[in-house]
Amino acid sequence: VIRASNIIKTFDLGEVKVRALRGVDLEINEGDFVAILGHSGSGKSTFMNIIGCLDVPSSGEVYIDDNNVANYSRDKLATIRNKKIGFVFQSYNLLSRTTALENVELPLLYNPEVSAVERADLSKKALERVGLGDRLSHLTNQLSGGQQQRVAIARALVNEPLVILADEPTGNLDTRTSYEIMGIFQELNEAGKTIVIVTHETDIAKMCKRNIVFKDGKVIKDFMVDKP
Amino acid sequence: VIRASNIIKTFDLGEVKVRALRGVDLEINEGDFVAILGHSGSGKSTFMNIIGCLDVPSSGEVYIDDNNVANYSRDKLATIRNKKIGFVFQSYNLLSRTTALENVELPLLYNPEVSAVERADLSKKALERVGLGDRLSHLTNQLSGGQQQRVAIARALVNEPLVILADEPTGNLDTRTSYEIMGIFQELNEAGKTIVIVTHETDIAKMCKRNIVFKDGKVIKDFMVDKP
Ligand SMILES: Nc1ncnc2c1ncn2[C@@H]1O[C@H](COP(=O)(O)OP(=O)(O)OP(=O)(O)O)[C@@H](O)[C@H]1O
Ligand SMILES: Nc1ncnc2c1ncn2[C@@H]1O[C@H](COP(=O)(O)OP(=O)(O)OP(=O)(O)O)[C@@H](O)[C@H]1O
Ligand SMILES: [Mg+2]
Ligand SMILES: [Mg+2]
Repeated sequence: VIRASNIIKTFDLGEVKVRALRGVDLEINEGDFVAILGHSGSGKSTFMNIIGCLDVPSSGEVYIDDNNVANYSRDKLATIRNKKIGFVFQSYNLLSRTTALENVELPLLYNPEVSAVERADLSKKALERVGLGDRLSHLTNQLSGGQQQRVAIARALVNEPLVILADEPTGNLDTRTSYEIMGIFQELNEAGKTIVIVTHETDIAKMCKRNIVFKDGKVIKDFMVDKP
Repeated sequence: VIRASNIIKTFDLGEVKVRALRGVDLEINEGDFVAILGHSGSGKSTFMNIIGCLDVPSSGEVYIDDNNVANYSRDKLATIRNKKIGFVFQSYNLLSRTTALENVELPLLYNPEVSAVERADLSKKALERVGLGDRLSHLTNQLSGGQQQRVAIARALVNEPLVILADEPTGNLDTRTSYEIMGIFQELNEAGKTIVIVTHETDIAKMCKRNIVFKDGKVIKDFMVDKP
C-alpha cells in the first residue's frame, strides 16, 4: 500500500549537508503492523514524513497504491493526507488555544460528507476511546503531556483512515496507558488498517507484527516478530 | 533541599475544577536521585512546576533550603530558577527560530559573571556532552525529536545548577541514548547534585536511588531502589 524506492533525503544547510536518508527501499503491505526503531537522528521521522506525503525526497520515489505520488496534484495529495493517512506527529502539532474536541474535529472540517453534529459526535467518541472523555473542553495547555499525546492520536483516528502513521505515540505515556493505546492499534489492525509506528521501546515494538531498524539513514534490519 | 508541605493544586476551569494535586508532602534531600512515576494525568508535571518555582500551589508550602518560597521576592525567585534549579520541560520549550547553541546559552545570558566567550564555550561543551557537538548551528526545527530533547537537557545543565528537575527527559530517546543521558545524571549525582526526574519507564526509574509514585494527585509509594 506504501512503497518507498531508493529514498534519499538531504537537508542542505549551506555549509553543511545532512544526509538524513541515504537510500531507503521499503514496502509496507496492506494490513501490516510495523514498528520502526533506531537511534535518535537515524532518519525515522524524516522517513515517516516522506511516506505520509508531508515532505518530498531529494531523490527516489514514493508509491501509494502503486501510484507515484510525484505525479499527484496538490489537491490529490491533500486528499490522501486528510482521508487515507492518519498521522500522529512526534511533537503532536496541536493548535494551542483550541480545545481537545476542536483539535480532533479538525480533519473532519474538510469532509463535506460529515455534518457538524456528526463531526462533534465522532470526535467525542475518538477522545473517549483514548480515555479523554472528561477532557473535551480543556484547551491544549490545560492538558498533561500524555493527554496532549492522546489528543494527537484521537485526531489521527477520527477520519477512520486506512493507514495510520504514528511517530512515537507512547513516548509520554505511562505503561498502562501505552498498552491501552497499543490495544487500540491492534484492534484497528485486526479490522484491516495498516499501522506504522515509530517507537524506541522494545516492549512496544514486540506488540507489532514486523520490526524495521534504521541506522544512519538506512534500513539495517527488517524482520517479522516471533510470537511466543 | 526541597520540601513540599501539604501541596494542593486545583485548576479552576469555570464549570469544572481539576484537583491536580490533593495534598502532597515530600522531602527531597540534598544528593537525592529520585524518579517520579505515575499514570498520565496523575499530577507529576504539576508537582514539578511547583517545586521548580514555576507555578504556585493553591494551598500548602514549598521550602527551598528551609525558606518558604512564598516569602521570596520575584527577583529572588527568578534567581533560584535561573541558578539553583535546572529544569527540563516535558515539551522542551525551546525557542523555535534559534540555534541549538543559542538555546543552551539562554540561561547564561542573565549571568553577569560569564563573558560572551565563556558562555559560548560552556554551551558548546554542554551540547557535546549530550552528543550534539555536530548540531550547534541547527535551528530547533532542523533537529530530530530526540535531538531537541537533548538540547533541552543541555540547557538545564549549562548553569551547573545544584538541583536538576527533568520532566520525562528520555521520552523521545532510543535505549542507548537514554542510557547515555542517565549516565550524565548519575555522574552529576555522584558530584553532589540533587536530581529529580519524571519517567514512565521502570528501567530508567531503577537507575535512580529512590522512586516516588503518584496516583490521582497524591503520593502512594515512596521507596529506595534495591541495588542488586
Ligand atoms: N492549566 C491547566 N488547567 C486545567 N487542568 C490542568 C492544567 N494543567 C494540568 N491540568 C490537569 O491536571 C492533571 C494533572 O496534570 P499533569 O500535567 O500534572 O499530569 P502528569 O502526571 O504530568 O501527566 P503526563 O504523564 O501525561 O505528563 C491532568 O488531569 C490535567 O488535565
Ligand atoms: N529540517 C532539517 N534540516 C536539517 N537537518 C534536519 C532537518 N530535519 C532533520 N534533520 C536532521 O536529519 C537527521 C534525521 O532526523 P530525524 O528527525 O528523521 O531523526 P529521528 O530518527 O526521527 O530521530 P529521533 O528518534 O530523535 O526523533 C537528524 O540528524 C537531524 O538533525
Ligand atoms: Mg523523530
Ligand atoms: Mg507530565
